[in-house]
Amino acid sequence: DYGSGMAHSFFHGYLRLIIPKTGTSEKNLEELMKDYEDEHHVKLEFYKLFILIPKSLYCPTSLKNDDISPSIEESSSLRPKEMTVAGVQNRVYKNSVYKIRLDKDKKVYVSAEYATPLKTFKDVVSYNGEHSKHYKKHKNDIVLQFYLTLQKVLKEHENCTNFCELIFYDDKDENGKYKDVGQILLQRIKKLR
Amino acid sequence: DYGSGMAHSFFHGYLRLIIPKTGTSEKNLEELMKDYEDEHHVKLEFYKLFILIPKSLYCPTSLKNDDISPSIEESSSLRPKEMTVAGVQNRVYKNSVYKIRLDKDKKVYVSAEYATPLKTFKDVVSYNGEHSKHYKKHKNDIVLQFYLTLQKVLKEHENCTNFCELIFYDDKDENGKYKDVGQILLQRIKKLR
Ligand SMILES: Nc1nc(=O)c2ncn([C@@H]3O[C@@H]4COP(=O)(O)O[C@H]5[C@@H](O)[C@H](n6cnc7c(N)ncnc76)O[C@@H]5COP(=O)(O)O[C@@H]3[C@@H]4O)c2[nH]1
Repeated sequence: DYGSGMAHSFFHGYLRLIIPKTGTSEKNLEELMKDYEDEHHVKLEFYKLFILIPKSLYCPTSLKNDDISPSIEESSSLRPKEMTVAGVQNRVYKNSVYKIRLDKDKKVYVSAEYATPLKTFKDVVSYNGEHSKHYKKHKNDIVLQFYLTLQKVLKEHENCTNFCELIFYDDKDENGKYKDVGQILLQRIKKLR
Repeated sequence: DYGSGMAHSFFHGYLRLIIPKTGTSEKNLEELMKDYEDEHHVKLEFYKLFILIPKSLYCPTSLKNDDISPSIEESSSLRPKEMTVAGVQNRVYKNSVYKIRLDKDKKVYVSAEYATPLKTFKDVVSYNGEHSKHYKKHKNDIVLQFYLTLQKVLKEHENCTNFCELIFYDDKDENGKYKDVGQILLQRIKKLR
């Protein structure tokens, strides 16, 4: 099943490489987050990577979008991590940080990104004429399977599950307008506190 | 089918982003290769990315391995390319160059890597107990489907097909020993000349 295949490859090809200690001299995600706080004199809300899983599969280029999510600003990224993988020397893994404005004085800093396999999947579907009737019908199952499998796999890895927060959400409101991602993140942050 | 799904996502999520001109200020693969030649005063054998697709799915960390492929040395990489994708600000894509020693004086420079999805797929299979019997049986079909689909998709994209060279090969000899990847690459280079 395609959704669970994407979840396994996202975990084994990415999350498992960046979150836990890997035994190399490279720092893990939590260490890079603590370094970020020291260097930029800010406090990250949690030592977690927030992964956005929008039901519509629409993953824009950035979380920053003045029309949809006016409270979100791009911040500088965590320091990149380099690892040689499958013949790619010093492949670079870099995670982004965003600022979410609560009111005119208070800001919340979080490390967040969309689940990239969903963006790629949507690109594949829109290119492949002959599959798309099949995919359009099963799109909702595929995203749901992606989310459930990733949740299950993360739970099986104690060294990862506490550092990754999956947000599976309906990204369109009843009028078909995209919801504010800043609010989606803030709702989850309130729950985690 | 899993093999063709991996091929589509490898093309739409990676090859299509790095090979053709993207309309941003970022250089495409051919331009980065020409810059590399100027900066390092060497000549790349072809303006192509060689993608290794080993039948056994075994994709070691680097092509360099003194026991298996004594003729291969790591060279410096092409200049990295940055693109903001699905919320990851300035995600980095970097391609590697290897030196293959022909005889004591002559060297051949090529940009090459293993097909990353196969490495990830092998990691998924070795982790997932309950699937492995199924995958072990179908492993050969999956790699073959990956290769055939990627070949087909590349042919459909004129702006990519001339800059990417797929090498699908049996990586073990009749005694089960891994073959020299330097020889595999040189055989293909001789054919392309
Ligand atoms: N050689 C190579 N260099 C790259 O920079 C690269 N980027 C992607 N790919 C391969 O293309 C395909 C599509 O990528 P996608 O981004 O949708 O999924 C990726 C993505 O969701 C996540 N991931 C991997 N590297 C990163 C990264 N640096 N930043 C964010 N996400 C990443 O984990 C998935 C699996 O990655 P790989 O298993 O390494 O192979 C991928 C995949 O087969 C690459 N292959």
